[in-house]
Amino acid sequence: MEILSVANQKGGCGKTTTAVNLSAYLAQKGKRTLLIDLDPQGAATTSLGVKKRTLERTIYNVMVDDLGLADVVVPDVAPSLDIAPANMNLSAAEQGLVNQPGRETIIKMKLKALNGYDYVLIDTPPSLGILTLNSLVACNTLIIPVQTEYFAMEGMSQLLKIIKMVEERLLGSSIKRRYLLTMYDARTNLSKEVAEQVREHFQDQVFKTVIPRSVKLAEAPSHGKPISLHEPDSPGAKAYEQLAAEVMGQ
Amino acid sequence: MEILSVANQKGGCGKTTTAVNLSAYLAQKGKRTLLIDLDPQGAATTSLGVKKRTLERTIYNVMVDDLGLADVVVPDVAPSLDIAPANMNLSAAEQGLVNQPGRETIIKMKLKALNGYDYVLIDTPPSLGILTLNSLVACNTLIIPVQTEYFAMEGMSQLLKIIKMVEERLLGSSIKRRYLLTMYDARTNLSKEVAEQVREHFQDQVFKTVIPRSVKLAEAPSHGKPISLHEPDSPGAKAYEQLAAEVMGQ
Ligand SMILES: Nc1ncnc2c1ncn2[C@@H]1O[C@H](COP(=O)(O)OP(=O)(O)OP(=O)(O)O)[C@@H](O)[C@H]1O
Ligand SMILES: Nc1ncnc2c1ncn2[C@@H]1O[C@H](COP(=O)(O)OP(=O)(O)OP(=O)(O)O)[C@@H](O)[C@H]1O
Ligand SMILES: [Mg+2]
Ligand SMILES: [Mg+2]
Repeated sequence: MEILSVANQKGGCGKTTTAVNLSAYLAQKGKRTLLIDLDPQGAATTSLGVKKRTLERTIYNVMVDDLGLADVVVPDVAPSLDIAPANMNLSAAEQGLVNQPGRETIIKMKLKALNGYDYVLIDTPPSLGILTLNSLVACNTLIIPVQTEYFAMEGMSQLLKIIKMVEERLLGSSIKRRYLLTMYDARTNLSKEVAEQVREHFQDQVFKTVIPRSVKLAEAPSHGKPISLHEPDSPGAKAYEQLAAEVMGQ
Repeated sequence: MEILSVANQKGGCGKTTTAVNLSAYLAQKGKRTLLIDLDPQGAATTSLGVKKRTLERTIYNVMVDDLGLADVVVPDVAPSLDIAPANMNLSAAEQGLVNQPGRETIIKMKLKALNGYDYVLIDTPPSLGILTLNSLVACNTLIIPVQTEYFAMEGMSQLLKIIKMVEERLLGSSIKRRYLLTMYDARTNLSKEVAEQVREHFQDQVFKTVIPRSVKLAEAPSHGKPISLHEPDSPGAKAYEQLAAEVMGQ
């Protein structure tokens, strides 16, 4: 079971858009896929058409009430794609878990009890708190979306510090990292310069696939669908499909 | 002294771009302005050309070591514009203050001791923790940037809940709210639809000024300058100049 976390504390850099659409294309290619929404904002949950008000149980109950992941899964939000949804209750988890030992390993432990999936993806909030830490501890691959704008490299050193701490103190092994250039605007020098900087710095840890800026990607959530079902011929769709192929190829 | 906080827990919706450029234009119009960077990511600090590694004292020392705001100010980052800068140390403040009574009122109290400014702006992180709470308690006006994309209205209810709690439990009075439509892309229906939704919902609490998507605004931080000094004739610059006039007119 491949576990891919999507994390970067920089706001609005494409975490949710990547978690949702990469999941959808892995599923479309026949891989049984689970998306875990670990963000109290629940944008991934909404993007896949799940009505939060109807949810009796969410990932909050896994984190705090010791339910299993299978107990909260909403199946078939897209072909072969299930979701473990989040709503605002989850923000209480960050507070409630503050002094519990092993609070960063809850998701990792719950995943051990999970069967029947080829891929699990985890969407995270723009912060480096307990929820993101859970995703770092649980994953075999960490996907770091990097918006091709000025602050891309800025926040990176903080994220890399936290990853190093998790590797040394919680895992005793290193996390495989993959950087994904997002919201690339080919008409601007800024995008090109940032992309070059990222590739120069992180070399073959950077996905070949680059996600272009495409308004269809921003519209799809309002239809409750991944781009694969909303506008499969758009440049954004083709890029995420290509990303899924690249992920499966590795 | 007018105190304007810029807050919205949604990542990447234009808080820093607004805090930096609105400050710069208020200052350019002759108002002595202080920008307080209350985000450990310190994007506002970097956007104004301040080299964080050279900082001996930052807003962290105000929050945790009881320094005054005047003790950490970096003067004249632009004409008539000073900044109280932030760096990564500030992330320790959210932890360190967790059990201190009155931890949400620190900035408000420190502002009482501050003289010599017409406007104070406060930039905040994409979260609803102690730093953002300090900005809500301290301000006379709360500016809420709203990116004209699908999740604009989604995260709003959580923010409004927190504002209501602050008004009822910490202030005993209401916070004046102003919504600012940001990253507006006139070529897309999505932007138009979201803008209409926001205006319909919040009516005359929405600024008339709308900030267009403009790559110059994304480039300016890499030059360490506000847009007023980087590209004053660009559409993004004119919009923030107009916003400053609208703020001063109110
Ligand atoms: N390639 C793209 N082209 C156009 N719009 C995009 C693209 N990727 C993401 N967006 C839009 O940009 C906004 C931010 O993206 P997204 O929500 O995926 O970022 P995020 O990192 O999850 O944000 P947060 O930090 O708030 O969780 C959303 O409105 C999204 O629809
Ligand atoms: N009107 C605009 N046109 C083009 N790019 C913009 C515009 N406003 C902001 N940006 C860019 O979009 C990105 C996000 O904006 P910004 O950093 O101001 O958001 P934020 O809400 O402060 O993010 P965070 O939640 O991470 O603090 C930045 O790279 C910024 O330069
Ligand atoms: Mg997200
Ligand atoms: Mg910011």
